[in-house]
Amino acid sequence: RAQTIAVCTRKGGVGKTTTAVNLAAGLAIRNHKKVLLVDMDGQGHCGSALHSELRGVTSETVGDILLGKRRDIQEAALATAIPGLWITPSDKDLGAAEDAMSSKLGKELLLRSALKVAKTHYDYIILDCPPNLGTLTVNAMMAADWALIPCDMSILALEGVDDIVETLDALDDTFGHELPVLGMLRTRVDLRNQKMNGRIEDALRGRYASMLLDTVIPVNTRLAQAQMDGQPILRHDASCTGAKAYDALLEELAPRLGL
Amino acid sequence: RAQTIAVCTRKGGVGKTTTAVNLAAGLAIRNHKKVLLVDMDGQGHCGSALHSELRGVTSETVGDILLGKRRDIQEAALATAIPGLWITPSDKDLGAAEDAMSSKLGKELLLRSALKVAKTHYDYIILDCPPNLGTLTVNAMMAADWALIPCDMSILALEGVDDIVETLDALDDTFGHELPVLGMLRTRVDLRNQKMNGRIEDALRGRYASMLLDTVIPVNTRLAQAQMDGQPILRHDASCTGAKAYDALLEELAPRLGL
Ligand SMILES: Nc1ncnc2c1ncn2[C@@H]1O[C@H](COP(=O)(O)OP(=O)(O)OP(=O)(O)O)[C@@H](O)[C@H]1O
Ligand SMILES: Nc1ncnc2c1ncn2[C@@H]1O[C@H](COP(=O)(O)OP(=O)(O)OP(=O)(O)O)[C@@H](O)[C@H]1O
Ligand SMILES: [Mg+2]
Ligand SMILES: [Mg+2]
Repeated sequence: RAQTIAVCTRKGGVGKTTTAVNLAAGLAIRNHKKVLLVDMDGQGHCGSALHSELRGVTSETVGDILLGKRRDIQEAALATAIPGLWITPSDKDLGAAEDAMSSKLGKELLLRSALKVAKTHYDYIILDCPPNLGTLTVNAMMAADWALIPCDMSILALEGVDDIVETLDALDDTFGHELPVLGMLRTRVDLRNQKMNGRIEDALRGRYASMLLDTVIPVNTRLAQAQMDGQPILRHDASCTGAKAYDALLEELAPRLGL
Repeated sequence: RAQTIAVCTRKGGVGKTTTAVNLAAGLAIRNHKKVLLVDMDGQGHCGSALHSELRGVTSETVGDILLGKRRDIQEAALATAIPGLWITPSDKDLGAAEDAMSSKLGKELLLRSALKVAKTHYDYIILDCPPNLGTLTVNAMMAADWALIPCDMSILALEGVDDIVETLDALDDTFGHELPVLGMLRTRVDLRNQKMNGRIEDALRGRYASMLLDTVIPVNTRLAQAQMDGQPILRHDASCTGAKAYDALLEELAPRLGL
């Protein structure tokens, strides 16, 4: 049965998509796993970040599935040129779908129900979340076995981490859904900013010591270039510091993910 | 009558808040204007970015005002230690307020109505928007005279610009609200990434040549440090490259803003 990981934090632009895409690709390429990447963000950036790898077409999107009568995410899944990696892209209408979801019975559980069958087919399901605490993020968290929380070295990103942790607690209180944190991942770390990095790391350790991952993703423009070329970093430049860091992330997560 | 500027783009983390805060502070400090900074994002980051400067208390937040019977944003305005700069902070409940707004008559115009009186008191009103195209962003755009659109040097940020421009067109079609673009502002520019910068700039020029501002905000960690210390960059370090860039932005915008 698949392990499902929600890549989530409230703050914008801290590397949710970059992490979700490269984690999913790494599991397929390095660990030869069968992986589904689900884009839960109306920006559609998982599809953009993998645009050169997409194969085939689908008439369904994530929004269609979530609102549909018999929901199976497989109907929106596209193969990629990467063996073992499938993707269900979102589209710009996912925002409208999110509004429509708000009046549905059990609105927080629509994705979980849509993933039921897929969880018997894949080894890992990676959920890329939008930069907010709305219905799509809550659906991802309710459908997940783990939360992976990126944080860059800024006070505003730290506040976003506090916000998503607060939501985790709320889902536990409200639904009894205990979503463990797979880890908090420091991203976009510029090693020259020692003072600022130190202050943010101290704060993260102070509040979330047991969750803070050792792996750090450094600033490496190759990661953004790979997205422009529509490839995961392992296909774009497997030897750059960004690729090595995402490899190191997989190795650090291996025990917990049963790799 | 105030000029109202919505700082907006769909992409997360490209400097909406950093630009809104430092533009507002610059207008007050450099140009001695009376400025109101309105936080339209439930992350509450305008308040965080100015936490050392806030003075006084208010029992109302932006969400309370937008849902209230007689809406006047002034009831949520706080003075700051910066002469000429006031702020209406958001809070984490703004998300709930956004949901409640969706069922109101003329939901897109609630902020415009709440700013009516304020527009007779201030010279400039700056609206910091969340990273999405939801009701709060639409309210900001419907209340504004200008849209200022930040974009960093990445393909995903470029897609976010296309998304917000599409929304501008939709507001024109639907409401006849023609919101001119004050400019598109390149942010977080790392001058070492010449190739990547060139590709994104060519794309911006290709589509939005007339709107692209000459001023470029370079990567400067002082801007993030200033936020950690709760001050605008002009109060934190007026001589750093980030401060000089935001000064240059004001000078470039001066003719259009009547400065
Ligand atoms: N380690 C890194 N080094 C350099 N650039 C990076 C790094 N991580 C991410 N980026 C770039 O920073 C930008 C933001 O990253 P990304 O889009 O993954 O964040 P996000 O949290 O998904 O944003 P959003 O909140 O908009 O969904 C992207 O253009 C991405 O290519
Ligand atoms: N030119 C810059 N140089 C260095 N850091 C910057 C620069 N501009 C912004 N930052 C930092 O980058 C992060 C993202 O910026 P900011 O929060 O202003 O973006 P945003 O678009 O408002 O994000 P969100 O989508 O979450 O609202 C912040 O921590 C900020 O301090
Ligand atoms: Mg993203
Ligand atoms: Mg912001």
